[in-house]
Amino acid sequence: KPRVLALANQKGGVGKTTTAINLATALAAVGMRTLILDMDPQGNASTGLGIGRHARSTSIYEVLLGEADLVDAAVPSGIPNLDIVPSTIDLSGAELELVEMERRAHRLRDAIDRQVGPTKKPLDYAYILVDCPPSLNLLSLNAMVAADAVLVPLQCEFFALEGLSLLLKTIERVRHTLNPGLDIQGVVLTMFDRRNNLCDQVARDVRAHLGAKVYQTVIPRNVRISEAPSHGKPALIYDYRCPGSEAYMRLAGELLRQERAR
Amino acid sequence: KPRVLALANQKGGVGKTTTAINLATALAAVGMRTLILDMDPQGNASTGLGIGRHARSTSIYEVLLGEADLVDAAVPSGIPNLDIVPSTIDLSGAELELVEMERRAHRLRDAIDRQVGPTKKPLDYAYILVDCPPSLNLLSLNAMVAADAVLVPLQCEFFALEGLSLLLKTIERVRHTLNPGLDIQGVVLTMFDRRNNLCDQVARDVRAHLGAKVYQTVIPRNVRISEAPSHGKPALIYDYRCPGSEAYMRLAGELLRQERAR
Ligand SMILES: Nc1ncnc2c1ncn2[C@@H]1O[C@H](COP(=O)(O)OP(=O)(O)OP(=O)(O)O)[C@@H](O)[C@H]1O
Ligand SMILES: Nc1ncnc2c1ncn2[C@@H]1O[C@H](COP(=O)(O)OP(=O)(O)OP(=O)(O)O)[C@@H](O)[C@H]1O
Ligand SMILES: [Mg+2]
Ligand SMILES: [Mg+2]
Repeated sequence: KPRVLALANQKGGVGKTTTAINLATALAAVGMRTLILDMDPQGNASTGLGIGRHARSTSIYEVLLGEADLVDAAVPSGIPNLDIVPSTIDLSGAELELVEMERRAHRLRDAIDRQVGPTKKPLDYAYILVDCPPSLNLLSLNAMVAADAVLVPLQCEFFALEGLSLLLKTIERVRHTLNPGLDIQGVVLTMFDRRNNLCDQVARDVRAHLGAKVYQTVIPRNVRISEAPSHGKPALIYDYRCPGSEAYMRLAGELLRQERAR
Repeated sequence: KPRVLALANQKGGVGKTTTAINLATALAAVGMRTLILDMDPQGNASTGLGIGRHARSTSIYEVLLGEADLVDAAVPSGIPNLDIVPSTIDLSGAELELVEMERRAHRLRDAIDRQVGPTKKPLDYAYILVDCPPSLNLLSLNAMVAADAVLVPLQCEFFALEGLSLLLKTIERVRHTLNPGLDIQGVVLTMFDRRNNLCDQVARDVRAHLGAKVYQTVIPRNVRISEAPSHGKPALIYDYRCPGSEAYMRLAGELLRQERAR
């Protein structure tokens, strides 16, 4: 059974999509079959992997409505061991549609569970990474209910730090009400700029509060990372030697060691 | 009657809050009475102006539910000519509550209109800036229905550019259905880094598509801007000589010239 990680943080622009794409690519590069679920109506994870509009005829939207199986909606990314269930703008209407549905917070969980069973094509993945939109809405809630743990990308900025306590409270609430097994996989510091003392301050603050939950690996601010999506490629493929790519490879290594120790 | 501008962009982390706070401060500095409406449940605009939890007993949430008048919910920012209607986390529940209500997309418009009339304390402001959350949900929709125009902060990055066409289509749809007078006030390029060729490329692309709608003033990436919120002050007060503050003063000048020419 795949380990499901939700990349969640209601603060916008902190590196959720960039971490989903590049961590998934790094896991795939070391032989772990990985699936990304793009739960953001913006569809940045799909675009960042070069999935054209024409290849998104079945998306996460149809899966949530129960009109398509997860396995059938997954498309190859062109990178060995990495598939993605893309998203389209239809997803932005899903919020209001899901509200009226049965088990509205469990739609994604049920879609994953439906794949386990004798009649179904199994979800043959070691990891499923769910890229969430920048809000704590029904889409992010579905991701947290379906997930084994939440991986929190955190930008080293004041506003991002302010939102962390709200996010942790929300995870706590989901654990008590909808998903008792939900854990925090870890917090990864992103867009770290050595020249900016605010980054050091925020990093120290977060480590003081969350200790070992904060990955040792810190993702540096690196322009090659922000250039890669315009070529429809992860940074690891666009420029595997750049500091950003190396950091995501290290993060994948740290995550896998963490998993072996579990 | 105040001119109402919605600071909107569903892409996260593009500088909506930073632009709302610093543009409002610059307008206030030249004598324009200005009111910020914090429509983001994260409450970053409120925190960035140093509004403590205790001063948020009446917030935009009560105003949207019709339980409080806009004028009574406005609190001083400590900066002459600048007030704010703060937000609290209660606002994150508003989405599901508003869905069931009458005129759910017009709640903010009606709250502003209620202030105009013989019995009411008038909304004595030249400008109202509405800081939107990173999504095209009912809160952002309320802001666009209440607004005379949308001011679009745009980060010079690929993912931010990808979201622009969706945002422009949404503005178009709101103009055709709910608010025929809705205009685009302009697009302001934010976090511009001269050393990063991607920024130049994105800026050229946007100016080619939108021409004069893109402000000449470009806001540079400037660490003093991201430090200011941790002191509860706008960059213009924290460090009025830094490149970021100077850029926001220039933007205010450009906006006021634009308004005089209207
Ligand atoms: N380490 C990095 N160095 C430089 N740029 C980065 C880095 N990580 C992300 N970026 C860029 O910063 C922007 C924000 O990142 P991203 O879109 O991944 O964040 P997000 O949290 O998914 O945003 P949203 O909240 O809108 O979903 C993007 O333009 C991305 O290319
Ligand atoms: N010109 C700038 N230079 C440096 N940092 C900036 C600049 N503008 C904004 N920032 C920082 O970038 C981060 C994102 O900006 P901000 O929070 O204003 O964006 P936003 O669009 O309001 O985000 P959200 O989508 O979460 O509401 C903040 O930490 C802010 O301090
Ligand atoms: Mg994203
Ligand atoms: Mg904001």
